[in-house]
Amino acid sequence: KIPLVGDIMDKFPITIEKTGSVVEAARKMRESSKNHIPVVFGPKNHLEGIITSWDVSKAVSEGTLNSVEKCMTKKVIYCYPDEKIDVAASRLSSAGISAMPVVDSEGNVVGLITSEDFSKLFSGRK
Amino acid sequence: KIPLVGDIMDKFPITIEKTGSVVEAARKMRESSKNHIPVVFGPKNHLEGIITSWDVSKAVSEGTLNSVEKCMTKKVIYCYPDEKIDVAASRLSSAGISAMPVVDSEGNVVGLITSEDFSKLFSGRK
Ligand SMILES: C[S@@+](CC[C@H](N)C(=O)[O-])C[C@H]1O[C@@H](n2cnc3c(N)ncnc32)[C@H](O)[C@@H]1O
Ligand SMILES: C[S@@+](CC[C@H](N)C(=O)[O-])C[C@H]1O[C@@H](n2cnc3c(N)ncnc32)[C@H](O)[C@@H]1O
Repeated sequence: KIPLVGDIMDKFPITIEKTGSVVEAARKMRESSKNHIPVVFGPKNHLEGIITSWDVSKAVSEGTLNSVEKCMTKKVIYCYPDEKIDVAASRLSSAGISAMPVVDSEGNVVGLITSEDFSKLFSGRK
Repeated sequence: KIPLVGDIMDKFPITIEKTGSVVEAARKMRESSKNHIPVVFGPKNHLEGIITSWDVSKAVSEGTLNSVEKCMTKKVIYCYPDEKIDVAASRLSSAGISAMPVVDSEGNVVGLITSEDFSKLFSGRK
């Protein structure tokens, strides 16, 4: 009845390593038209953090445009593909964020779910 | 039965004039924890454009951090407070955007609705 995160997430999210620069993160956001980029490490894309256009904007307001590692959020709120979407939606709204990386049991990034995925579900309603 | 935009929108959105700087827009996003700022003109906040953290990030990737007017999107997709939320949700998702200014019949900004407002509605479901 209620869809799972894995049913509505983006299965091929853009990612970046923490050694990258903020300008490189900004370029990836520009090219993909996305606001949220999981920061990963290694061949299996282990989740290390998240950098968003809001973080880039914050760095601009503080004049601190340097490394992804310094600008990213380290304590990431994430979810699993087999969680129900209403559980994921409450996690987003109670944290005041608009996206969550989706990870497997080893903490490797397998997707990204955003509040835009939720408004898409609403637009299907009559 | 179906809620209206006016029931779920933010009734006191942060706004900026197009004569402001991108750094000032970035500061407002930082202080309000928001990604989207309607650009307005005059005492009644007439809608002139929209600037988002994505636009700030784009300006960073292109090295063009100058005025709000140069970085903002001029052709704004907006809605009215008395529209149904499913209509608003389809407008958001078909445009690939995550927020819309809400305007009165004269084009003055009276609110802002974001995809986060939609995921909040989902989280109330059982
Ligand atoms: C508080 S939100 C405010 C803007 C807007 N609500 C949004 O999420 O884009 C922005 C901050 O939340 C952080 N953030 C976004 N998604 C996150 C997630 N899944 N886990 C932890 N922090 C996250 C960003 O790194 C950024 O520092
Ligand atoms: C294409 S979206 C991509 C990022 C993400 N989907 C979002 O909306 O934040 C970013 C661009 O859409 C524009 N935009 C956002 N909301 C808009 C609206 N209501 N009307 C017109 N353009 C808008 C921004 O100014 C920015 O240039």
